Amino acid sequence: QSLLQANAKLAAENRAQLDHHGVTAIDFMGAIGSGKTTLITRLVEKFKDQLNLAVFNGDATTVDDVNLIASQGVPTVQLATVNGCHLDANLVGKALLKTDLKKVDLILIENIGNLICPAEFPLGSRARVVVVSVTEGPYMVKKHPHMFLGADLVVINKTDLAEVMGVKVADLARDAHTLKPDLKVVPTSCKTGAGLDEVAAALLAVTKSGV
Amino acid sequence: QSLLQANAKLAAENRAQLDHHGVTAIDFMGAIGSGKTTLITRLVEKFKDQLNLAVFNGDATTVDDVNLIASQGVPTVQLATVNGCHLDANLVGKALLKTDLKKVDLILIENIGNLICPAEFPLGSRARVVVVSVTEGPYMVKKHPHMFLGADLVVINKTDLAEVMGVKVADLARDAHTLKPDLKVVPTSCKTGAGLDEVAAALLAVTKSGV
Ligand SMILES: Nc1nc2c(ncn2[C@@H]2O[C@H](COP(=O)(O)OP(=O)(O)OP(=O)(O)O)[C@@H](O)[C@H]2O)c(=O)[nH]1
Ligand SMILES: Nc1nc2c(ncn2[C@@H]2O[C@H](COP(=O)(O)OP(=O)(O)OP(=O)(O)O)[C@@H](O)[C@H]2O)c(=O)[nH]1
Ligand SMILES: [Mg+2]
Ligand SMILES: [Mg+2]
Ligand SMILES: [Zn+2]
Ligand SMILES: [Zn+2]
Repeated sequence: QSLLQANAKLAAENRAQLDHHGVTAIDFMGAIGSGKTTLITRLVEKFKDQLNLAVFNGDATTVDDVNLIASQGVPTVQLATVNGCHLDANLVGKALLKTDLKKVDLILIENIGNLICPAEFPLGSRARVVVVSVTEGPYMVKKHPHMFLGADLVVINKTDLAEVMGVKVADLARDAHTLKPDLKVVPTSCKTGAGLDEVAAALLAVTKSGV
Repeated sequence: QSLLQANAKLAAENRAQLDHHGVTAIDFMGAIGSGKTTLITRLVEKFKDQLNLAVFNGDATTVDDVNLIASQGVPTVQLATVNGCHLDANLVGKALLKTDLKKVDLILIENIGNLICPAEFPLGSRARVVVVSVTEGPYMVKKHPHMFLGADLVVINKTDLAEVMGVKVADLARDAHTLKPDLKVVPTSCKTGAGLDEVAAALLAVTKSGV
């Protein structure tokens, strides 16, 4: 049984456990520094009065990301990756053991900043979000088809910098739809708040869908 | 023999072969979209009248990067990574077989955009450059110590966007020097050209040092 198959099996077990408790987990993948943590922080602000939240973070060396979320009063679990270039279902399974699933509605998982490996390692989440930034240039979607084929939502972040970068958001969106025509793409700026309500609404719909 | 040990052995063989022919290889690592290709393009412009150049590119899915360099009249080899999250010495060894080492002075190798794995897989280069961008945020160096400990030169790119990002270049440089006090750090903007002469001079010194 290959590594990928073993992971897929554990991911299915995680998903069954989450579904059993009516808990939704969402996997936030994306490039390094694309804005995953900032986006999660904004979503926590929007959701914490209506949903019981938990956040899992894959940062291996610093606690900056985890502390930021914890300061919002939301339980956070830091996943202990050892030189990990992606999270896996095993790590998420361990984090689920530390979480009282009866008291949680939505778990936001921040994956490792990497546009290659995480695509191959599902975690058992109900949805996968890919966060890319206009500051990475115009070819980010074209260069990483596996990531986008495995995504349910694409967030094109830092649109406030699109003009100075000379990157067209519409081109990135078109590249995503060329790969996967029904892929939901939302341009955002965590700085100005643009697009965040749309992302929140999409994820709330996933949470309420109870599938 | 572990994967890492096997790679280290091949890297040593690559290095011996390069040294034998008086060829310098430089490994450009860095985050996704940090500016590796643009930097290499600028260096090719500066070096092509004084050195015989070749460029190896690890891009797995598109030829945008390779075509850009080839259009400058420099021989390029695209390394065939399969879902690769890092280049390895084996791939570089194969690319060396396709290169007439008697006719080359300097090989610029663009590694996969990834701030985790490439650190563990030396390629046999004489020097390793890490390219990060201010657009990735203020903690990029702190979050990836392995990468910076293995670097000979750190390029902090896109400084033209430092102010709008609220990121202080001096803080990133200080984090690098905290890890490795003698690490050379050069802030650059491939857009304005700032810092590029300093990077070129540093790499020219490595090339001429014949070590
Ligand atoms: N200009 C601008 N900056 C942003 C935006 N979103 C996030 N940032 C900044 O981008 C940097 C990186 O943001 P993070 O949220 O830490 O990104 P990340 O994807 O979690 O990064 P890693 O976990 O280190 O891979 C920080 O300095 C943020 O303040 C945005 O929409 N516009
Ligand atoms: N504003 C600004 N943009 C830059 C700078 N350097 C590169 N860019 C832009 O950043 C984007 C990414 O640059 P690349 O050179 O493709 O980066 P890369 O590291 O090779 O990217 P990958 O190979 O895809 O990981 C492109 O749109 C470049 O034009 C800079 O100094 N300032
Ligand atoms: Mg983060
Ligand atoms: Mg490139
Ligand atoms: Zn990987
Ligand atoms: Zn890896």
